[in-house]
Amino acid sequence: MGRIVSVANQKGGVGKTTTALNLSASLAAAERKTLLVDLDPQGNTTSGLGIEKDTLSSTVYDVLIGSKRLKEVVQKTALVYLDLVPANTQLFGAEVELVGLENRERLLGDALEEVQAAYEYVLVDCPPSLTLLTINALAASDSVLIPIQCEYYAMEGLGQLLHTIRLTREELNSRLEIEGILFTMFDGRNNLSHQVGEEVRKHFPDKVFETVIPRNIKLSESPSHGKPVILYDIGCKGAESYLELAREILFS
Amino acid sequence: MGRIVSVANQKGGVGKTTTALNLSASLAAAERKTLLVDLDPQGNTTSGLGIEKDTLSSTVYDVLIGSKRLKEVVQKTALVYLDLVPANTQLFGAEVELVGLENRERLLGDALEEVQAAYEYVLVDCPPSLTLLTINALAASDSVLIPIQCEYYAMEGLGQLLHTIRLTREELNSRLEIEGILFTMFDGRNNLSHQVGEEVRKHFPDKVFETVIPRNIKLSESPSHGKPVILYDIGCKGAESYLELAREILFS
Ligand SMILES: Nc1ncnc2c1ncn2[C@@H]1O[C@H](COP(=O)(O)OP(=O)(O)OP(=O)(O)O)[C@@H](O)[C@H]1O
Ligand SMILES: Nc1ncnc2c1ncn2[C@@H]1O[C@H](COP(=O)(O)OP(=O)(O)OP(=O)(O)O)[C@@H](O)[C@H]1O
Ligand SMILES: [Mg+2]
Ligand SMILES: [Mg+2]
Repeated sequence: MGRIVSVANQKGGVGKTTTALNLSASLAAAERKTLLVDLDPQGNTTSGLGIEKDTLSSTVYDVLIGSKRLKEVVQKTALVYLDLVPANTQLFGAEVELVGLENRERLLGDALEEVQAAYEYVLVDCPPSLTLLTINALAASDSVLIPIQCEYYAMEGLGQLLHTIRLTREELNSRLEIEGILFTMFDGRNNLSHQVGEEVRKHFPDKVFETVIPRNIKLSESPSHGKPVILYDIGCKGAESYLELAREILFS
Repeated sequence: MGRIVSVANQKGGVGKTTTALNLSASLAAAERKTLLVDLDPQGNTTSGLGIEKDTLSSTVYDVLIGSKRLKEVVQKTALVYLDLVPANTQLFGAEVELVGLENRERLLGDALEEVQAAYEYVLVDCPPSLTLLTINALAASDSVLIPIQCEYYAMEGLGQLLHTIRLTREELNSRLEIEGILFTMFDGRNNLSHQVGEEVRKHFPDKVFETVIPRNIKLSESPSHGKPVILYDIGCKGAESYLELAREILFS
């Protein structure tokens, strides 16, 4: 059965989409069949893979409201071992629309059951919030990968996120663990990055990935070409670091 | 009557909090009585001003659910002309709790009525979403200031945000205009910043501020000292650019 990993952090702009997209592409490059689910109404993962999201006839929204099965909305990508469940702005309405449903926290989990066996990894890109969409992802997951920028505000939110993970484990999903905390946009020349890094490693000694993702311009350029960084510029530091992260997850 | 300006963009990490906090501090430095409202459950604006948010007995949450008047939760800051309405993680529950209320989009607007005359400017820091908290801010505002990073994903979301602003203007608040689009974390050395900048200026020629906020490490260090950047390092480029933005808003 495929391992379901949510990429989550309510702090905005910490590299959730960049991590979900490039880690799943790296796992696919290692020939692990991977499904990437875009659960953010912004649809950045979808457009980051070059898919014109406003022309899609069905997305993850249709799956959550029950009008489509997950298999029906899965899209192929440029990588043979990588499939995508796309999202677009239709998903903005989901938070309010789903709140009244009986099974509102398990909609994604139930939908994933029919495809999970066909993949080795399922990665879910979450929006910058702790509302129903993110709860659906956590309730469906085996683990949570937490990207964090080494900046002051990003550290502040970590406690709240871990609290929400604990609540979800108690009330909705007892198997939920932490896949790891990933430092993103790390700038070795600046003190703040090192200070925050040390602080987080001190509080969560065995949870922080060895791999650190450096700030690398190619990572922010690649989505405008609709490609994961390993297809945009395989030799750059951004691509190397996500391939290294994939190895760390596969072999540690 | 004080001018109410929402600082909003559903894209995460584009500099909403950094802008709301440092622009309001700069307006206060120009002796304009300013109220800063933290409407983000992350409470970054509150902690960025050095306030220990978990010890607060009442916050903006209590105002929205109607158990406190806004006057009762206003806090003084290190700047004489700057007051704060704080937030903390209690606000995470508000989205679901308020959805059922009659007047759910106008809760903030109604609460601000009793204090608006006492301030020249009211700035509202919004969360990275387009849900009820952000709608409350837009419904209460005279205008919206849109921080945007000059990166691919940040540009994608602009259309959706302008659509939401248009809807709010039609359904809830006919006076709502755009205060301006502000480029943040601008890095003149990289092509992407210039390309996105040109693209945005082309689409919205008269809406983009002359002032551009450069990437400046002091802006990300100052919140860890609980101070706006003009009190942390008045001579740095970050402080200069927000003082320039305040001048552009006051005198243009
Ligand atoms: N390591 C990196 N080096 C340089 N730029 C990066 C890096 N990682 C991400 N970025 C850029 O930083 C911005 C924020 O990253 P991203 O959109 O992945 O974060 P997010 O957490 O998904 O944001 P949101 O909270 O809006 O969903 C994007 O413009 C992205 O291209
Ligand atoms: N001009 C700048 N130069 C350098 N760092 C900056 C600048 N503006 C903001 N930052 C840093 O970038 C990060 C994101 O900024 P900020 O938290 O203000 O964005 P936001 O839009 O409020 O995020 P969220 O969507 O989570 O509310 C913060 O760590 C902040 O300190
Ligand atoms: Mg994202
Ligand atoms: Mg913020």
